[in-house]
Amino acid sequence: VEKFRALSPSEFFYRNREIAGFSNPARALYQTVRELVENALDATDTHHILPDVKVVIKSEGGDGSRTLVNSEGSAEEYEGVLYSVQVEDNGIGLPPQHVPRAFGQLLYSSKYVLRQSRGMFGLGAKMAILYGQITTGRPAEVITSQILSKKIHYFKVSIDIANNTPVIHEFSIMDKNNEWHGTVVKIHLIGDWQRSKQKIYDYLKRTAIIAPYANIYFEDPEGNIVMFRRSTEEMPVPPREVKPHPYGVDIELLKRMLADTSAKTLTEFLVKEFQNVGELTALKILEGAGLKPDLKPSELTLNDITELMRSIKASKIRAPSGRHLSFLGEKLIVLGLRETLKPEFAAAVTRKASVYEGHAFIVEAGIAYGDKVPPSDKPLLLRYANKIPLLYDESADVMRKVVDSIEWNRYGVTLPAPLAVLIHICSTKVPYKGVGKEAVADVPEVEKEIELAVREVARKLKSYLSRKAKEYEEAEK
Amino acid sequence: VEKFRALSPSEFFYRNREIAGFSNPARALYQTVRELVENALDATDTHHILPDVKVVIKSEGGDGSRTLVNSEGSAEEYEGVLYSVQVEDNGIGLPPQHVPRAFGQLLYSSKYVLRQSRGMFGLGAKMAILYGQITTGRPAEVITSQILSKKIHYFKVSIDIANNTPVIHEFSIMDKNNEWHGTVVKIHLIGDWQRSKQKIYDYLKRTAIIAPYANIYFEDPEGNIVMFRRSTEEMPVPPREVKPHPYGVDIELLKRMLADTSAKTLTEFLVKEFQNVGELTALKILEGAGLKPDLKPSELTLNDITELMRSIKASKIRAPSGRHLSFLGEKLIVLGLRETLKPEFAAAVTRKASVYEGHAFIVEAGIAYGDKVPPSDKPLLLRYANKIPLLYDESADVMRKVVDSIEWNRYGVTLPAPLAVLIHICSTKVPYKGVGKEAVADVPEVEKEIELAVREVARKLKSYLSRKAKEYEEAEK
Ligand SMILES: Nc1ncnc2c1ncn2[C@@H]1O[C@H](COP(=O)(O)OP(=O)(O)OP(=O)(O)O)[C@@H](O)[C@H]1O
Ligand SMILES: Nc1ncnc2c1ncn2[C@@H]1O[C@H](COP(=O)(O)OP(=O)(O)OP(=O)(O)O)[C@@H](O)[C@H]1O
Ligand SMILES: [Mg+2]
Ligand SMILES: [Mg+2]
Repeated sequence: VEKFRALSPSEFFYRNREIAGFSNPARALYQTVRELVENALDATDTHHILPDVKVVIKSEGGDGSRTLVNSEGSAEEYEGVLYSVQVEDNGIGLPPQHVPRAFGQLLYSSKYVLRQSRGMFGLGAKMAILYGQITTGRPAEVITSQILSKKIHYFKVSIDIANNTPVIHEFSIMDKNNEWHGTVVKIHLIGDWQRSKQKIYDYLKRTAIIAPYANIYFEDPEGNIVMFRRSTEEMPVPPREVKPHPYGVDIELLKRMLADTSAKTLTEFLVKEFQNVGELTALKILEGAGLKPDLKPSELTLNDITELMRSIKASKIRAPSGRHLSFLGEKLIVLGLRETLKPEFAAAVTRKASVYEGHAFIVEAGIAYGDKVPPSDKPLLLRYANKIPLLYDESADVMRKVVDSIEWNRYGVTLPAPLAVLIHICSTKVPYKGVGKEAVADVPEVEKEIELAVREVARKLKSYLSRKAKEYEEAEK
Repeated sequence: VEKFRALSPSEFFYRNREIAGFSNPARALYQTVRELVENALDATDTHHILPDVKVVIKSEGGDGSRTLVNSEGSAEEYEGVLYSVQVEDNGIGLPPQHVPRAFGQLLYSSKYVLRQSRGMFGLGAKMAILYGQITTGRPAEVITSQILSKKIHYFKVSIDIANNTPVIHEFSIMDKNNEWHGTVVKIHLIGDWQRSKQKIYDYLKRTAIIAPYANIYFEDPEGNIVMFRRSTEEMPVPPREVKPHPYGVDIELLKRMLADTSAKTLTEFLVKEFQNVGELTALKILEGAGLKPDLKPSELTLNDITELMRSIKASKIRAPSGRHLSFLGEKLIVLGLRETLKPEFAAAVTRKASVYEGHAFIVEAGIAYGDKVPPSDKPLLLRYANKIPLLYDESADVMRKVVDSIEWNRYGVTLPAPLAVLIHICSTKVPYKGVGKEAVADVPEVEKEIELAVREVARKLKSYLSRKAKEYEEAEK
C-alpha cells in the first residue's frame, strides 16, 4: 500500500541538501562561506556601497565532536569538526520584520525580481542555517541595521523544518550610537577545514580579483589572517531592475501579469508591463492576436491569452539591450589576470548583450599566456557567473565544454601550454545547472556567445604570438 | 528598496524548470516521456506486475503553433509544435482521493519512503503537467483504477501555480466491467520531436534492455510503431521498504523520529525504529550517550539528542545489508549487452552491497567488446540508476569520470577500440546531482565501488583477450 505524503520546501531541501551543495562537511563548510559572502556582496556593491566584508571561521569543538560524522568504512571521508562561520558586511542590512523569514523560511528572497544579482533562489542562507542546525542543533545568529535606522536588531533563528517557518529563540533591539549599517550572520556547523581549505581560499582570492573595490578580511581556523585590500574606490555601475521582455513569457506568466496589472486597457498593459513595447508595437501585437486594443486586461479568456502569446512570439520586438546589466569590463579583467597569474600577455573582451528566453546576458572573456602562468594539458579555466567564482563541477559547465572544443593550435598555442582563460557571464537569469550554483548549462545562445568571446581573445593572443615570433626572427637576422 | 517575497514550491520550480530538465521544447518532450514511463514502471514491477506500458506521442497542432516559441535570433533552437503524450500502464493505479495532489501538487509522492524506486522527488509528473500547462494552457487527463476497485476514475487536472494546489476541471466515475487496472496520463505540450526523437528512442530501447519482462509499445508522431516485446516472464524480486540505519541520522531526523515513535522507552525506540539495532547494541549506544535505557523518547532534551547522535556515530553497528535492493544481475546484463551490441565478448559483475550515509547501494557493471560494438576514442558508456537509463549530462556523471580514469591498456585494450561499459547503481537513495535525474554525483563510497566494479569486468575482458591471443599464437604455430 503506497503511503502518500506532502513535503514542505524545507523538508524537501533538507532531504536533498546535497543538490544545494551541502553533501558533506567539507563541501558544506565551503558552501556556507560562499552563500554568506555572496549575500554580503549583493548587499553592498549592488547598492553603491564599497564592500567591507569580514569572514571568520573558528574551530569550536573539543575532541568530542571529532567523530560526529564517522560512518563505518568511511571514517576518513566524513570526519567532521565543529566550526563557527561568521560573515559581516557594511551593506544595506535587512528590515527587521523580514529577518525571520529571510533566514528561517526557504524560498524567501528579495532577489525574485528581474535584476542581475548573485542570489536568485531564496535558499542560500537558509541551507547553511539548516545544515548547521541538523549537524549541531544550534540556531544561527543575525545582527542587522539598515542605513537610516537608529536601531540594531539581534535575532537567534532556526528553521521549523516540517513547516518551513522560522523559529525565533531570542530577539533584542539595541540603540545605535554610531553610523554602522550592515549585517552579521553566525552559523555553527560540522565542517572539515582541512578538506575545504584550498577551495575556500581560492573562492575568496577569485572574488577579490574581480572586486578590487572590496575589502575582504579573512581569519581561518588555524588563526591565519588574510586581508584582500581594496585597490580602487571606483565601482562598476550597479545592475538595474527591468520589466520582462515579451519573448520571455509563457501562458502562466501572462495570466498572472494580466491579473496583477493596474493598466486599464490591453494596449496600456503591453506598453506598461513589458520591456521594449511601444504603442505601435502593442497595436501590431493585438491586431495579430485578433484582440481589441481597449479590452480590459481582466476580461481575457484563456483562449485570448493563448492567442496573445502566439502573436507576441510571432511579432518583431526589439531584443532587450544589456544596459541594465553590470559587467566587469576589459580593463578590470586584464588587471585581475595580470595580478594573479603574472602572465607575459593578457587581453580581454566584453561582448555586446545577447538574449535567451527574454533574458539579456553579456559574456566576457579574458586570456593570459606565458611567464608565470602554470603550464597545463588543457587551458586553466577561471569561471564566473554574475560575479561569483565557480569552483566545482567544471566538467559539467558549458564554459569548459567550449574551451575544450577550441582548436588552440590555430591560434598559435600548442598544448600543453601556460594558458589561462577567464569567462564571465552576467544576466538577469544565469542558466545554472542546479541550485548549488556551480555550473552553467549549455543554453545554445549562451554557448554560442561564449565561443565567440573565447575566439575573440584567442585571436588577440594569436596576433601577439605571431608579432613576437616575427620580432624574434628579425632579431635572429 | 528590496522587495521580499515568498514563493510556493510550484512557483519556484516553474521559474527554475530547466533545473528539473524542462529547459526547451525538445528536452521537455523527452523529460515528459521519461517521467511518465518511470511512474508506469514503478507502478508495475515494484508490485509483482509484468509491465505493459503504452506510449503514444501525437502531433496535434496545425501550423499556427509552429512559431509558438520562436525568440528573435533563436528561431531555430526553439521552434515548437503542439504534441500530446499519453502513457498507459497496467499497474496498481492510484486511490482516487490522492490523484489531485499526486498530479497537481508539487512535492507530493508515495516514494518518500526508504525503498528503492525510480521516483524519489515528488516532482516528475507535476513538472510535465506544469510545462504542458504553461505552453498550451491545457490541463492534463488522468484515468486510473486500482486492482480491487470496481470503478474507473477520470480527472482533468492542472496546477494552481501560485498556491501549489490542484485544479480539477472535470471528474467522473465509471463502472468497471472488466479486470483492467492501471493508469493513463495524457499531457499536451509544445515539444520538438525532430530534436528529441533520437533520445526518446534511445531511452525506450535502453529501458527495454534491462527490463526484458516488460512490454513497451511506442507510437511516434510520424506514425511509426515499435513494440519491445517481453522475452521472459521472470521478474526480479521487487525492492522492499526498510527502516533507517543509525549512521544515516542527523539531529533533525532523530528529533522527528523521537516525536513520532510509539515506543515506550529509549531502548525500544532504538530497536524498533532502526535497521540493525538489537537490544545489546541499543544498550551500548545509550550507555555511550549517558542516557537511561528506560527513558521516555519524548523526554529527551536537545542536549540528550545531540549526545545520542554522537554515541550512535561512534558505535559499532552492523552496516546495512543490500537484501532490500533490487539489482539487475549478471545474467540479465550480459543478455542485454549481447542483444543490443552484438559483441564478441560480454561479461558482468554485481558487487556486494556497500553503504554511504546510512543508505545501502549496489553497483553492477557490464562490459562488451569487439564484433559489432562501434569503435570509439573513449569507451561507450551506458549509465543506469535504479533501473533508469541516464542519457544526458554524461560529462557531469561520476560513472564517466571513473571509466575515463581507467588505464585500459593494462587490460589489453588500446583506445580507440570497440568497447562498451554498462554501469548500474541501485539504492534507497541514488545520489543524483539534480532533480532532473541525469547524472550521479561523485560520492566517495559510490565512486570507489564503481571503480572496483569496472576493474572487475575489465579483468574478465583481459583474461578473454589474452586467452584469445594465446590461441592465436598456438594456431600460428
Ligand atoms: N548580508 C545580507 N545583507 C542584506 N540582506 C541579506 C543578507 N543576507 C541575506 N539577505 C536577505 O535575505 C534574503 C535571503 O537570502 P538567501 O541567501 O537565503 O537567498 P538569496 O540570496 O535571495 O538567493 P540564493 O539562494 O540564490 O542565495 C536575500 O534575498 C536578502 O534579501
Ligand atoms: N502511472 C502511475 N501509476 C501509479 N501511481 C502513479 C503513477 N504516476 C504517478 N503515480 C503516483 O503519483 C506520485 C507522484 O508522481 P511524480 O512522478 O510526480 O513523483 P514521484 O514519482 O514520486 O517522484 P519523481 O519526481 O522522482 O518522479 C507517485 O509517487 C505515485 O504515487
Ligand atoms: Mg543568497
Ligand atoms: Mg515520478
